[in-house]
Amino acid sequence: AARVIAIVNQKGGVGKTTTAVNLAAALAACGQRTLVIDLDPQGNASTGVGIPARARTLGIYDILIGECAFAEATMRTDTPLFDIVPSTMDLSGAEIELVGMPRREWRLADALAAARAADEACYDYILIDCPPSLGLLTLNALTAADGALAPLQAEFLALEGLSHLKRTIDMVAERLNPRLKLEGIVITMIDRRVRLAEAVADDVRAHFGAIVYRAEIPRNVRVSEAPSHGKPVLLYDLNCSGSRAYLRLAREFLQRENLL
Amino acid sequence: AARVIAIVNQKGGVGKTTTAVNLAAALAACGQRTLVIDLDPQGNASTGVGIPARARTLGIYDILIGECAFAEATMRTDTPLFDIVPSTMDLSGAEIELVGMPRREWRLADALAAARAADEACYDYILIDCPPSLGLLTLNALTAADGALAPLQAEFLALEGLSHLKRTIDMVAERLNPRLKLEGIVITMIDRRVRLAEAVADDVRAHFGAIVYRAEIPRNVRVSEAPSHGKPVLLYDLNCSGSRAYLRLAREFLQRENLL
Ligand SMILES: Nc1ncnc2c1ncn2[C@@H]1O[C@H](COP(=O)(O)OP(=O)(O)OP(=O)(O)O)[C@@H](O)[C@H]1O
Ligand SMILES: Nc1ncnc2c1ncn2[C@@H]1O[C@H](COP(=O)(O)OP(=O)(O)OP(=O)(O)O)[C@@H](O)[C@H]1O
Ligand SMILES: [Mg+2]
Ligand SMILES: [Mg+2]
Repeated sequence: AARVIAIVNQKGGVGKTTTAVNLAAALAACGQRTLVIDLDPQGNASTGVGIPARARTLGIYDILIGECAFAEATMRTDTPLFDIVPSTMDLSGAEIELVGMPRREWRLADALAAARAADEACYDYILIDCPPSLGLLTLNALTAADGALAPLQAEFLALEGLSHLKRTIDMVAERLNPRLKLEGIVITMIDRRVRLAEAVADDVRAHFGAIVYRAEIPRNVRVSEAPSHGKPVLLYDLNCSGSRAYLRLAREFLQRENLL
Repeated sequence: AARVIAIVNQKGGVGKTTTAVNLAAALAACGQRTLVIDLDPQGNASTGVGIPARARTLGIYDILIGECAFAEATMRTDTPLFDIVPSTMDLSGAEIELVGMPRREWRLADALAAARAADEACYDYILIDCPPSLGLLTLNALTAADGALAPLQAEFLALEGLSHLKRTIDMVAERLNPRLKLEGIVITMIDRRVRLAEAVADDVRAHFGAIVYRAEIPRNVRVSEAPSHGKPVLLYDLNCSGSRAYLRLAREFLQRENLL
């Protein structure tokens, strides 16, 4: 059965979407069948794989409110072995709508369980791109996930949010999902020439030890250009430093999986 | 009476907090009495002016749920004429708590009206730092505001969210707060040597015209270092390109105010 990983950090703009899309593409390049669930109302992951808003009829919102099954909302991307459940505009009202629903934190977990029972979600990995908050959408992702992966920008303000994130993950593990743990931290957009970035990266490694991936993602303009072409950076420019970094991350991720 | 401006953009990491704190400091340097309301559960604005989490007893959460008045939660910062209502940890549960409360979108507007009536909010400008979402906290800011100011990172994915933000502002103006409009867009973290950034900036100016401030904020590492010293960049390094840009922005903001 698929391993479900929530790509999560309530701090905005730290590289959650970029990591979900490009780690998924790199895992697919390594032969792993990968699904990304775009749980962010902004729909950046769906745009990043080349699915314009007008082509998204069913999405994760329809699955959360019980109107359709996983298989119906799943779409292929240009990358073989890499599928996506897109985000639609309806999702921006979902946080308020979910509050009054039964099993409101479990809606995604229940839908995934139903998909597995119907033998629909036959993936090796499912990555969930979360919005920049710790509201009901992110709680649904954490309740459905086997593990959490936190992209972290090498900036002072981003460091501050990490302890808040860790506490939230521990709370979800205690009350909703006992198998959940913070499995990995990925340092993103790092420019090693900047003293502050070096200091933050060293600080994180000192605090969180082996959880922090050795692979770091450098700041690389090709990575930020790729979404405007609707492609993961591996398809846009395989030789750039961003692509090589995400391939390194995928290999390290798979090494850890064999050890788990 | 104070003009209330919501610093808003659901896209994460675009410079909302940095703009709220540094525009406030620059307005204070120009002699304007300025209050920042930290409406983000992350509390980055409170950190950015040097108020550690343990020093925040009362905050905006207590005001929203009606447990204290504005004056009780307002704190001085190191910058003369610049005060702040901090964010506390309780705020992260507020979005869900607010859903069931009466006048849930009006809680901030009502509290500000009460403060004005009691002659407590005697500021020239009140800037509200919003979280990266369009949930109930941001809706409270938009309902209480006279105008909205959107920081925009010169990145492709950030451009995508702008039309969604504009629609939300128009919806709030129609249903909750007729005086609200998108008054300004500030291009942030721009490196004019990067072709994509140039293209995005030109695109935004073509679409949104005179709303876009002429003053642009360059990417400048001193800006991202300042919060780790608990200071606005004007206090941390007055001569850096970031400080000069925020002073230009404040002057242009005040020029527009005289014209409004
Ligand atoms: N390694 C990188 N090099 C250069 N730019 C990057 C890199 N990673 C991400 N970016 C750019 O930085 C911005 C923020 O990244 P991204 O949107 O993935 O973050 P996020 O955490 O998903 O944001 P949000 O909190 O809004 O969901 C985007 O414009 C993206 O293209
Ligand atoms: N002009 C600049 N030059 C360099 N770094 C900057 C600049 N403006 C902001 N930053 C840094 O970029 C990061 C994002 O900025 P900031 O936290 O202000 O954005 P935000 O929109 O408030 O984020 P969130 O969506 O999480 O609330 C921070 O680490 C900040 O220090
Ligand atoms: Mg994202
Ligand atoms: Mg912020």
